[in-house]
Amino acid sequence: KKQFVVIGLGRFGSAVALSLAEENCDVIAIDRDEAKVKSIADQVTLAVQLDAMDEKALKEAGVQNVDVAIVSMAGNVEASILAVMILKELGVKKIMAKALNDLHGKVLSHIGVSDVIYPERDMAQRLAHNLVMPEFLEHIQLSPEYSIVELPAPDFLWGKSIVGTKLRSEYGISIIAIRRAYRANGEKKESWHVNPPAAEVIRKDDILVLLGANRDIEKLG
Amino acid sequence: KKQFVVIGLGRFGSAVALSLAEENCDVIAIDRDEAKVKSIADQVTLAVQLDAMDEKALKEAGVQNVDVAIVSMAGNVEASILAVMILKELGVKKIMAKALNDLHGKVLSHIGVSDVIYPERDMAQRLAHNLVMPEFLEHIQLSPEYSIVELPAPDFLWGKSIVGTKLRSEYGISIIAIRRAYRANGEKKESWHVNPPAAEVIRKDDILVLLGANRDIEKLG
Ligand SMILES: Nc1ncnc2c1ncn2[C@@H]1O[C@H](COP(=O)(O)OP(=O)(O)OP(=O)(O)O)[C@@H](O)[C@H]1O
Ligand SMILES: Nc1ncnc2c1ncn2[C@@H]1O[C@H](COP(=O)(O)OP(=O)(O)OP(=O)(O)O)[C@@H](O)[C@H]1O
Repeated sequence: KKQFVVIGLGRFGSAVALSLAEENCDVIAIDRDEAKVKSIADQVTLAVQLDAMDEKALKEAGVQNVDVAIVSMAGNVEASILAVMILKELGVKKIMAKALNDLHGKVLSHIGVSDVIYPERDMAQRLAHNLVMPEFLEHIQLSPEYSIVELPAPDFLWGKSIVGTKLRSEYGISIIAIRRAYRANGEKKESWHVNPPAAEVIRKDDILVLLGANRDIEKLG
Repeated sequence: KKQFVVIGLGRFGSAVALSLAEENCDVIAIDRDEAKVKSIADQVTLAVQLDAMDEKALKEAGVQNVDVAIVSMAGNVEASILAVMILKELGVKKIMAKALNDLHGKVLSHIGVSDVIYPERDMAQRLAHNLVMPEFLEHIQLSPEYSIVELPAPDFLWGKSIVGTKLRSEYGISIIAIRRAYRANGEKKESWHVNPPAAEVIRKDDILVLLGANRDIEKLG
């Protein structure tokens, strides 16, 4: 069973602690604010009020035994940096930390943080991406060059077989799944047809799940 | 060309404004804090210092003409709610807003926000998910039942053709892409082989990009 410590119970830190606890992990939750420690206490393994710059207190809380530490005190740069240093000295192998900005993030990387996290910025970029390409119901960046998008089947593809669409031969785009609505017991349901055969015929109201290079996907949008 | 207004230039709001501007959209950026307005002014179409509860000032800034408004003042519940009401009255069709917590989010939904956003909580859940399933380099929830994961090819698959792995016939899992490292001009590079043919042979160090039902994916992890 994996053990985690979350230091800093702001919006991000407390959400991480709670999500990990919900997945049945052991979570030590730490903050210097008593109210925050109390409000999470019965949802995590151990909730401790202490100052993260206090090496002795951190050791007594047992943080040296965790697999992963998440430091989430972006608003207190000094404390976040010192807490990371202490965790390193106590031998914690994997440390992730939320950064206030790029400069803070660079310092954190330099002192041994394996994953520097920018939650607001990352979510903002995903939102902006989805807003700019609204023809797609969903847009997932699989890598810098490849994306997965979901798109209601355009009318010119209805009645065509997958191979007949030439999406792959002409655009290099694969239909990796088709979401198709159907009725069962008077209820509207949806089934996923994953990796459909080349002969599968596309119907009106199908939602196509596509994988392709970004520039090819954009030609479809 | 799509037009947006972002009200509230905290970490999330400013990141949204900048990401949209980078995608060449028209962005009006609004905040009551002069320093924040100034620091973004030359990166957006228009940056205005005003109080978002001032209907007259919002109208003068031209917000009634935008396609989408993003309200990002989670720390100021009253201002976020009043700003949404004003935007609705000015006829803005799509309003998204960042919420401080569930209760704030419910109120925002009731007054007409189409998308209530919880950036820190959403990123925290994705992080927790990735931490709990560390065998996967990447885990994307495509739908409640299907996921895409990336996994270094396990040794028992090296040298097998894709059809020979029986991943599809036995687990219903499709290999939708293979990430393969290669050398070019002395540099380490990576190429994506998307929708590889059934006869493609898996090599040591390949990273497999898989699509399947969650419970089947978990059997592999
Ligand atoms: N020295 C410290 N020791 C322990 N906890 C601290 C220390 N300094 C700050 N904290 C706690 O860290 C938490 C998060 O702090 P802060 O709000 O600065 O970070 P944030 O990353 O901006 O938060 P959010 O996740 O809400 O955006 C707060 O609950 C605060 O009490
Ligand atoms: N009435 C208002 N009119 C205009 N701007 C405002 C108003 N009230 C707050 N703001 C601005 O909204 C911005 C974000 O505010 P706040 O920090 O409360 O939100 P947040 O959602 O917690 O931010 P973050 O995205 O950094 O987590 C601040 O820059 C603040 O100046």
